[in-house]
Amino acid sequence: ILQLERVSRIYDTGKVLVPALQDVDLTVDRGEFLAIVGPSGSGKSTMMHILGCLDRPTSGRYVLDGTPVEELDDDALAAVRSRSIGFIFQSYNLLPRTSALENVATPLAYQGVPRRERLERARAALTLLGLGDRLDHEPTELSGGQQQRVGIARALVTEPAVLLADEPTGNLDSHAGAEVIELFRQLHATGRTIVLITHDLEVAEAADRQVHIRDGRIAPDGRIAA
Amino acid sequence: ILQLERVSRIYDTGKVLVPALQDVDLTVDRGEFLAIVGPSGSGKSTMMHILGCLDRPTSGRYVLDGTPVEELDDDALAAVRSRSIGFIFQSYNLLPRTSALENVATPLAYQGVPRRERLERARAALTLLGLGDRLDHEPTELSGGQQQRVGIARALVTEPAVLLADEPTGNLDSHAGAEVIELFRQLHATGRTIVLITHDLEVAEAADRQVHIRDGRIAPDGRIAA
Ligand SMILES: Nc1ncnc2c1ncn2[C@@H]1O[C@H](COP(=O)(O)OP(=O)(O)OP(=O)(O)O)[C@@H](O)[C@H]1O
Ligand SMILES: Nc1ncnc2c1ncn2[C@@H]1O[C@H](COP(=O)(O)OP(=O)(O)OP(=O)(O)O)[C@@H](O)[C@H]1O
Ligand SMILES: [Mg+2]
Ligand SMILES: [Mg+2]
Repeated sequence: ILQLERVSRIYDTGKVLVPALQDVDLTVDRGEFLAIVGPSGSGKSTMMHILGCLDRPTSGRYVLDGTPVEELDDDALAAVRSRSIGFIFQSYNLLPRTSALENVATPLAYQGVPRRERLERARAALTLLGLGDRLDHEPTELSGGQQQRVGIARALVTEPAVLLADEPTGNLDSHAGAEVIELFRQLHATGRTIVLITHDLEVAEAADRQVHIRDGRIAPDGRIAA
Repeated sequence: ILQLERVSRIYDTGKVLVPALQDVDLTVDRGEFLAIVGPSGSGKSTMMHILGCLDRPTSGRYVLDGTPVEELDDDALAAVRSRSIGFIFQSYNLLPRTSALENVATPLAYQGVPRRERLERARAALTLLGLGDRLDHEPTELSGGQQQRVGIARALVTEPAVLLADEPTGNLDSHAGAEVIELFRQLHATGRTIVLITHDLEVAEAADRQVHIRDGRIAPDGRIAA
């Protein structure tokens, strides 16, 4: 259960102030599958980083599972993230010079899972994403879509209560993309909460509900087109 | 006029050999607009890097405008690239800690264009891509789709004889993506050659011809689906 209450986020580049989010109210219920759509630069990734406790609002409040996130210090935030949130980054954020297998096993290490089990679960997650023959490859030895799928496997391997997916299919062909959305559906069917940013309106159709964002604001009736 | 003759490319990771391209024959005529489609991992970016003189085949020949590229040393290759080829990378490859304006102006510096003119042309290219108010932003201060558009502007600013675009719309909403394809059409209308890798079948429709690749091989009748 995720709640943004009048959340604003202003970036200060030192030369100019950029209001990336303005007065955003958003409630995501437990077990909901929500899609966020909107033009490039409209604030989607900014919103996602706040939802994922990777960034804090400039004003307003983010309440996660009943707890105002502002009350948590950085260590407590990190604990929440590793325990309950799976984050698929728009630009993958894979560990360089680290194999696909080790990349996917890493979040399980933070959860204290023993080495043999986490390598086995990582292997299974990568196989599910069609990368069973790429376990040893490092990011520079993988295609763009393969790197994207490693990021997806890494987020799914912990079976998180909340999955935040920032444009997870942008570098995948339609077949691979459909397989990813099917995995999200299966995760959702177990009761988990999913927030998905996508530019692909077909992918957005998989969600229960769509929220439209433009220039940092959520459209009141959800009818602003991307 | 680009010709791949029985081109193969094998990657050696030290643990395993990956045959990314196998016996590829491809001819792109001057002024043609060709789309390359195929599953993730099928060899598209590998082919593009060879076409762009950023990589050499393991076997076979690449003939660019009548010249076998194997006869050119690295300096001559770099000269060909800066003079005639515009490359849009799947992962953008922007210069870090460098503004969008400076990123886009850089290829013009390699062509010896005076500073004031190259900043003006860079500004114009970025404005054409909707980034006129983001000129000073560095890559980490831009959204994913904005970074993608900076990469596009950088490839277009030199008005190259050959444009190689590796998945240029993956992080763009449909409106911004359509604007990019329109710019490609305009470039093509002036007689330039365009090779475009895309997972978006609508985007592929903009090309004159489509080539289908799967497991490093080109489909003989172009009918293997992505
Ligand atoms: N440096 C490397 N070492 C080993 N294997 C590599 C290397 N780079 C790429 N590969 C492999 O070669 C194959 C082709 O890669 P390529 O990047 O050309 O695919 P692609 O068609 O562009 O895929 P995508 O649509 O996902 O971008 C992939 O299976 C990939 O794992
Ligand atoms: N560190 C930063 N400093 C200044 N401005 C920033 C910074 N990061 C993002 N921005 C700006 O904030 C706005 C929102 O960015 P955000 O990444 O949330 O967009 P987005 O909706 O995810 O876009 P896309 O669909 O292209 O990924 C953009 O206009 C961007 O230029
Ligand atoms: Mg984004
Ligand atoms: Mg590729």
